[in-house]
Amino acid sequence: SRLEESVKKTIDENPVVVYSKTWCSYSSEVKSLFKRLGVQPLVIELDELGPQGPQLQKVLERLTGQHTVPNVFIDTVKLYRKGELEPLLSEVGNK
Amino acid sequence: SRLEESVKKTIDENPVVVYSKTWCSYSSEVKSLFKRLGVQPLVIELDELGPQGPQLQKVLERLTGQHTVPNVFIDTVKLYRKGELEPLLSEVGNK
Ligand SMILES: N[C@@H](CCC(=O)N[C@@H](CS)C(=O)NCC(=O)O)C(=O)O
Ligand SMILES: N[C@@H](CCC(=O)N[C@@H](CS)C(=O)NCC(=O)O)C(=O)O
Ligand code: FES
Repeated sequence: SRLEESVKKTIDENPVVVYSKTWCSYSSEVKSLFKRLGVQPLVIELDELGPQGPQLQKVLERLTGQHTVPNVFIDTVKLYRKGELEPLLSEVGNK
Repeated sequence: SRLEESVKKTIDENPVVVYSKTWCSYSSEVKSLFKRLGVQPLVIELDELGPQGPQLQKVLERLTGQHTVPNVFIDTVKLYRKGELEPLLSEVGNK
């Protein structure tokens, strides 16, 4: 479907993607974690997309088996090529 | 209002009350915490009440200043009279 293709494109083009909801505390924690680690994810707030939000959530479930938020995609190869993987791993290792 | 009176009555008649949402992980954590502590709260799932859910959430905000879930009410005097306060406090102290 068109929506499925756009999700794959989003994940493909961005090293870190977080599908989130603005009022969800688990989602907030993941977003602050990345901020603390100096990583700038692409954040997609599913509750701010009107009727497309639930549709996106269904597409994510088809693609990943996960129907919950936060839904996090990390492209470690991309991060490595940007030189951002090692800093991320060492900081995570320090936590 | 009638809804406000019914909330006050609920809190008055039950030593522990949790206003919750079924799909919210913070709410789930609070419910499991009480379960681990051997306390049986009255749980009200705001997302299972149709249009009354958001209305209740507004009443709770009027009464407590808190508009988020989980919204937890503990009547320590009632728990003490039931002999449930000391076990609760000692178990919390052990965590
Ligand atoms: N253990 C999972 C919990 C995920 C979860 O239950 N998320 C909730 C929100 S906190 C959810 O997506 N519920 C269904 C929904 O909001 O559509 C995690 O850490 O990601
Ligand atoms: N720090 C607060 C966070 C409360 C919070 O932000 N709750 C969220 C859900 S996790 C909420 O109620 N958002 C607005 C809503 O769902 O109506 C707590 O621990 O209770
Ligand atoms: S933690 Fe409450 S909605 Fe996610």
